[in-house]
Amino acid sequence: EYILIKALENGVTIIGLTRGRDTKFHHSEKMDKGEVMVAQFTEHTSAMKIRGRAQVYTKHGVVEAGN
Amino acid sequence: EYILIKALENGVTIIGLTRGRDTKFHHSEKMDKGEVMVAQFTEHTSAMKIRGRAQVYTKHGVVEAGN
Amino acid sequence: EYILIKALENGVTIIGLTRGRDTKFHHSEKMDKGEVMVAQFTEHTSAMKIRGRAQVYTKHGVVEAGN
Amino acid sequence: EYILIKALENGVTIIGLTRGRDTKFHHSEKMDKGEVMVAQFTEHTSAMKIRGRAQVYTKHGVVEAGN
Amino acid sequence: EYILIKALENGVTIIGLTRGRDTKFHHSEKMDKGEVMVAQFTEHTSAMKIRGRAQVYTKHGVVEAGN
Amino acid sequence: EYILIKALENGVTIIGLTRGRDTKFHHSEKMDKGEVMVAQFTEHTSAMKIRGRAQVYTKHGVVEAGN
Amino acid sequence: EYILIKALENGVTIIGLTRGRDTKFHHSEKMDKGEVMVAQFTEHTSAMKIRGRAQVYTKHGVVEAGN
Amino acid sequence: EYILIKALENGVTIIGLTRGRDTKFHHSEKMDKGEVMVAQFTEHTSAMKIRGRAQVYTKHGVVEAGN
Amino acid sequence: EYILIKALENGVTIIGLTRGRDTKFHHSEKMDKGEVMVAQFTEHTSAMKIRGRAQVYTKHGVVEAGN
Amino acid sequence: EYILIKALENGVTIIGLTRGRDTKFHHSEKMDKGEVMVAQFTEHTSAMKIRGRAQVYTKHGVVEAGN
Amino acid sequence: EYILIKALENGVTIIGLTRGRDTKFHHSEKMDKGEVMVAQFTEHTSAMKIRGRAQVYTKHGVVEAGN
Ligand SMILES: N[C@@H](Cc1c[nH]c2ccccc12)C(=O)O
Ligand SMILES: N[C@@H](Cc1c[nH]c2ccccc12)C(=O)O
Ligand SMILES: N[C@@H](Cc1c[nH]c2ccccc12)C(=O)O
Ligand SMILES: N[C@@H](Cc1c[nH]c2ccccc12)C(=O)O
Ligand SMILES: N[C@@H](Cc1c[nH]c2ccccc12)C(=O)O
Ligand SMILES: N[C@@H](Cc1c[nH]c2ccccc12)C(=O)O
Ligand SMILES: N[C@@H](Cc1c[nH]c2ccccc12)C(=O)O
Ligand SMILES: N[C@@H](Cc1c[nH]c2ccccc12)C(=O)O
Ligand SMILES: N[C@@H](Cc1c[nH]c2ccccc12)C(=O)O
Ligand SMILES: N[C@@H](Cc1c[nH]c2ccccc12)C(=O)O
Ligand SMILES: N[C@@H](Cc1c[nH]c2ccccc12)C(=O)O
Repeated sequence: EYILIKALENGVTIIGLTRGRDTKFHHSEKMDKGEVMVAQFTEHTSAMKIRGRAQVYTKHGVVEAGN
Repeated sequence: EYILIKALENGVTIIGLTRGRDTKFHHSEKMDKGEVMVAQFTEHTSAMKIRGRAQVYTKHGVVEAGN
Repeated sequence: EYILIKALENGVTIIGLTRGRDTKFHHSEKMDKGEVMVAQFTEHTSAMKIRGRAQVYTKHGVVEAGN
Repeated sequence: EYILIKALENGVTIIGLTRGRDTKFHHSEKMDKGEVMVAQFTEHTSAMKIRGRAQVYTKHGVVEAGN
Repeated sequence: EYILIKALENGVTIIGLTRGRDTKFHHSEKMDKGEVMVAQFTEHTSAMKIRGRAQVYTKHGVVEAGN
Repeated sequence: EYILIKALENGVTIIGLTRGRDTKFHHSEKMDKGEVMVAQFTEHTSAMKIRGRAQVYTKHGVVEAGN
Repeated sequence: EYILIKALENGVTIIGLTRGRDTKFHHSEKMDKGEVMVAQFTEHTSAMKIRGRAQVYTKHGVVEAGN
Repeated sequence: EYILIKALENGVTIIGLTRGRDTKFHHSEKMDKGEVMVAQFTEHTSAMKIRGRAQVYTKHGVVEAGN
Repeated sequence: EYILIKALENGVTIIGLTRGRDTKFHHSEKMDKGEVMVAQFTEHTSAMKIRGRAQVYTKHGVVEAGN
Repeated sequence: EYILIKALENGVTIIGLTRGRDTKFHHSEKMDKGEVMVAQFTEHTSAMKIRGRAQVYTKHGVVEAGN
Repeated sequence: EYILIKALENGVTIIGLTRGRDTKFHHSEKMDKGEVMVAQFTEHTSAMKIRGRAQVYTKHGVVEAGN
């Protein structure tokens, strides 16, 4: 399973939350306007958080973040 | 399996309930307006509870929470 | 497999019934109006019962409980 | 695999029949009007019987019981 | 795999035939009008026979028995 | 995998042919008009033969036997 | 995987060809007009040949043999 | 996986090519007009060649050979 | 997974390329006009090359080679 | 799972991010205008980042990067 | 998983990139106009690059390379 994020402005971040008993931020990837990120759920990432203006594409459709 | 939550106001929380014999809250993630969270069911999370005004996208469609 | 419940009034409960030879209530989660719960079938939960006015989303469609 | 039952009157029962060489009733869950039950087939339940006025949702569609 | 039977009259029977080298009747479940039965194929049941007026729902559609 | 047969007259037979190097008839189930049979392919049955006027429902559609 | 053959005349035959290094006829089932045969591919049957006027139903649609 | 061939003339052949490092013809099945053959890919057959006028049904649709 | 090639002229070739660290031609099958070939990807074949005028049917649709 | 990138200008880069506890760039593939890249998620690549003007094709549809 | 490339001019190349920690070109297959190549992702190939004018067919649709 993977999702796709397209940054609509500079400074968008996609944050990976740890899998397991604890839930922490293990990585925060900065994105500039127009950049596209395609990210899987993994052994270390069981949740993701998107901050800033971006389009988030998942199997549940396209959602606009940041508004 | 993952679901997607888009916060429509500040202070939305997505709560992870423990898998197993007991059912407790193991994590509560605060979300600001416009933030998007994509969260899997995991070895530690077998149920989720969403509080506050938000859109909840799952394989069963889109449901508005908080109203 | 998971189902989604949206409480349409305060005091809605989603009850987990035990998997195995016996069938008992192992957990009852109270929900306030507007709250959304997404719950899986698990090693400990092989049936769920919903009381109160709520919308129940499953792969078999949307059913209104409490009326 | 799970099915969903919505009770349309008080006193609806959903009966679990035992898996294995013998076929007996191992549990009978009483339901009040409006209550919704979502029940899986399990290691102990290989057939279910529904008595009383209810809607039964399965992968084969929606069937009205009790009439 | 499961099928669903809705009895349209009293005295409908759903018969389980044994899996294996021999084919015998291992169980016959009587149904009253309006009752609904949902039954799986199992380790002990590899064929079913329905007698009396009933609707039989399977993945191949809905068939009326007894006429 | 299972198929469904609805007998349209008395004396319809559904015959199970043995799986393996040899092909013999291991069981022949007599059906009266209106009776419905739902039968799986199994460890012992790798082919079936239907004689008499009947409707045969399979994943390839509905076929009328006996005419 | 199974296919279905409906004989449109007497003397239709469905022939099973052996699986393995050699390809021989291991069984030939005679069918009378109107009879229906439903046959799987198996450990011993990796090809089938149909002779005579018949309808052959497979996942690739319905084909008329014998003309 | 299986394909279906319907011979449109006498002398149609379906040839099995060997699986493995070498590619040879291991069997050539002659078909008369109207005969239907249903053949799987197997441990010994990883390619097939059809010569003569025939209809070839596969998951990619129906193709006419021989013209 | 298999593909289907129909030769539209004499001298069409379907070439099997070796699976593994090296990529070589391990077999080249000549086809005459009208002949149909159905070929799998295998332990020894991880790519195929088609030369000459032919129709190539794959899960991605039908493509004409040679023009 | 794979995605497809078509570079719409020179200097487009597709970056592979490492799978595991750390998230680093392990490879950055430069693409010239018109070049097409098809890339899988792998044991070493659990996220990809696309910079520059390009079309990104995934199971979630086509997204334009770089604007 | 496989993709299909049809060369629209001479000198089209499909390049296989190595699977694993390193990303190198392990094979570059030259194609003449009209030739069709069908290539899998494999143990040694986790990405492909296409240079020159060609049609690239994947599960994400048809994309024209080289323009
Ligand atoms: N550490 C948690 C992260 C998580 C996943 N889904 C969640 C839903 C709610 C709260 C936390 C989570 C887990 O792996 O289970
Ligand atoms: N601890 C419970 C949590 C749960 C999942 N689904 C439920 C439905 C109802 C009540 C509790 C639950 C379990 O893993 O089974
Ligand atoms: N303890 C039962 C619970 C149950 C599941 N499905 C049912 C249907 C009917 C009655 C009880 C049940 C079991 O695991 O099997
Ligand atoms: N004990 C039976 C229950 C059953 C399942 N499906 C049936 C159909 C008919 C009669 C009985 C049954 C079994 O596990 O097989
Ligand atoms: N004992 C038989 C029952 C059966 C299943 N499908 C059949 C079809 C025809 C006749 C008998 C059967 C078996 O398990 O195989
Ligand atoms: N004994 C045979 C029965 C059979 C199955 N499919 C067939 C098709 C043709 C002839 C015989 C058969 C087998 O298991 O393979
Ligand atoms: N003995 C052959 C039979 C066969 C299956 N498919 C074929 C296609 C062509 C020729 C023969 C065959 C095998 O198992 O492989
Ligand atoms: N012996 C070859 C046969 C083959 C299958 N697909 C092919 C495609 C092209 C050439 C040969 C083949 C193999 O098993 O791999
Ligand atoms: N030997 C290569 C063949 C191959 C498959 N797909 C490719 C794509 C490009 C270049 C070569 C290939 C391999 O098995 O991986
Ligand atoms: N190293 C991370 C890379 C990653 C994948 N998905 C992500 C989402 C957000 C942040 C980082 C990631 C991992 O394998 O899990
Ligand atoms: N060696 C890399 C090749 C690769 C696959 N997908 C990629 C995406 C981006 C960069 C490199 C790659 C790997 O197997 O993972």
